[in-house]
Amino acid sequence: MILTVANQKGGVGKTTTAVNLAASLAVAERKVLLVDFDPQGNASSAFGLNRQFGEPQIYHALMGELSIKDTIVESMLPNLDILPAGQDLIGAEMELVHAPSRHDRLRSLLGVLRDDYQFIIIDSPPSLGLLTLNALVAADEILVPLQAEFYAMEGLSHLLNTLDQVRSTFHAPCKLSGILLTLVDRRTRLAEQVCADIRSYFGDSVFTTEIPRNVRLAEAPSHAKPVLLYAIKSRGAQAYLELASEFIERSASD
Amino acid sequence: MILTVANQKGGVGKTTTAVNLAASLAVAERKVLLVDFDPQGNASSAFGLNRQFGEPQIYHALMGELSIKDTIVESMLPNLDILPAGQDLIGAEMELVHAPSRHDRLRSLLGVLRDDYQFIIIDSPPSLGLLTLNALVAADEILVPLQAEFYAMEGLSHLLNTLDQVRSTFHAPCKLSGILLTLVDRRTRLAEQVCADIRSYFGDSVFTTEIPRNVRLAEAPSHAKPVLLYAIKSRGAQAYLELASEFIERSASD
Ligand SMILES: Nc1ncnc2c1ncn2[C@@H]1O[C@H](COP(=O)(O)OP(=O)(O)OP(=O)(O)O)[C@@H](O)[C@H]1O
Ligand SMILES: Nc1ncnc2c1ncn2[C@@H]1O[C@H](COP(=O)(O)OP(=O)(O)OP(=O)(O)O)[C@@H](O)[C@H]1O
Ligand SMILES: [Mg+2]
Ligand SMILES: [Mg+2]
Repeated sequence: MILTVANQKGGVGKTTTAVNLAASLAVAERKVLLVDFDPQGNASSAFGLNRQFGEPQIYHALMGELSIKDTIVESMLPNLDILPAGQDLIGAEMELVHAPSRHDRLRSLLGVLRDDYQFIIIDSPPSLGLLTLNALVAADEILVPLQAEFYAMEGLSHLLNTLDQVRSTFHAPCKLSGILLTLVDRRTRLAEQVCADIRSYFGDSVFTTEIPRNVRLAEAPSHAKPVLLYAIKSRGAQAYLELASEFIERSASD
Repeated sequence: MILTVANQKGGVGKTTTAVNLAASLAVAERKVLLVDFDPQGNASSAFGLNRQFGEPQIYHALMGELSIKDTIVESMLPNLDILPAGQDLIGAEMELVHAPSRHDRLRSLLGVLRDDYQFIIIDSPPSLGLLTLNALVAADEILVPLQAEFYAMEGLSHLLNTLDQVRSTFHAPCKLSGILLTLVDRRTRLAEQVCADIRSYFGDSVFTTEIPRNVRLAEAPSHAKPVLLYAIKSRGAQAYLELASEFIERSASD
């Protein structure tokens, strides 16, 4: 199953979610591939993989310069592989603009990997440009991390409209896996209010699990590890393990 | 003087800084124009300006459909005008790709306004695409908000390289006004470490003022006000007032 983590709003926890959900699914004995599809390369550096210009990464597979299997690397967790990205990927957006089926390149690329992995998780950039479009079209389902604050809430309807458009224009499933409340600071009334509003409006589309603000989640990437290897007892690690179970349950009942 | 607030990393406080620095300069009796150059339209909604498709906004001025003066509106603060943005602006990136001098459209547009305002502050999107390029080329100086966490620090060198490239390729001043440490949670060692590292590496390029994490800053836009009208005594409001004085002092001594 291919899951894209998407939200055009910046800093809402897309990468932190892609990284830690992937790791949590891997320790739950699922075979997982984490695909970094953001030129910022944050999901890659969360595992200590820094792709400089020219080093094997998703860009080369996208442009047909390397086979996709030559760009995938194992992580320090059994069951978890990574397809890294680096700044080369910025070039992809420019080069693809004139390509035929420019929205479909990632989908065709990942097609051959579907049987190798139970879950393929794609991290996308904070925009609704061509890269994100590829990530949306390639997915069976979309997970939307939502920071429990005002601007993120404002951008949500736009994102959901975009999912509708992608479904109708490109015949991509683009099914909403769920909205995940992130960076929840329960001590603030603002977070309480946003969570309550989102839940009342979107009901079961919202994951029961919420990800609290927890500094261990921000520290982990500087140690080149997912949080469950850095601080397993932390609230952040526990929340993502909980999310993985809820996610597995939801996909099973689909 | 034209100042662009830029950082391709998402959620580091670009909009919050553009909005509250602009407001603080206005109450310090400077005539200011805040230019929203992000299709998310967050800087606009911080003042209650929600531009739907077709409503007068920067896109129309950029495409020559309206004169720029017909898109500017007064804010609730004397001395502060706003040039709003909405989702129409997404179209600009596609349409400009094939235009001659596509990197220069914003600069030529704002040229006529230089004498009307002491400061023109431009909010830009979390990317290094064509919109951000226009915002960088249009500026005399660049202010870089930097969230005191790992991923933001990683992206900084890439941004600074981009500023060098813009300077040499497009002959734009692109002078670094300064790096502003934002969302600083002094209780965490992570924030302490990042602030210390950034200061030791960049010295005087870093503003003395730091913006603490303060929920009033996140609440203010939901009341359609800059924080100094919403919660003047808050640490967030005081920090941006302090930043405005430091900024005025620095520009004076240039
Ligand atoms: N639950 C959390 N608790 C504490 N810090 C967090 C949490 N989730 C994310 N962070 C931190 O917040 C910042 C933003 O998170 P992240 O980079 O994952 O968001 P993003 O949506 O991927 O950003 P971008 O839009 O730039 O891709 C990072 O510094 C990250 O380490
Ligand atoms: N100092 C602060 N204290 C508390 N909350 C803040 C602070 N600065 C910004 N915020 C909140 O953090 C979130 C991200 O800030 P903001 O939207 O200004 O960042 P941005 O860099 O403009 O994001 P984007 O990359 O999406 O444009 C918003 O919900 C904002 O209200
Ligand atoms: Mg990210
Ligand atoms: Mg912004």
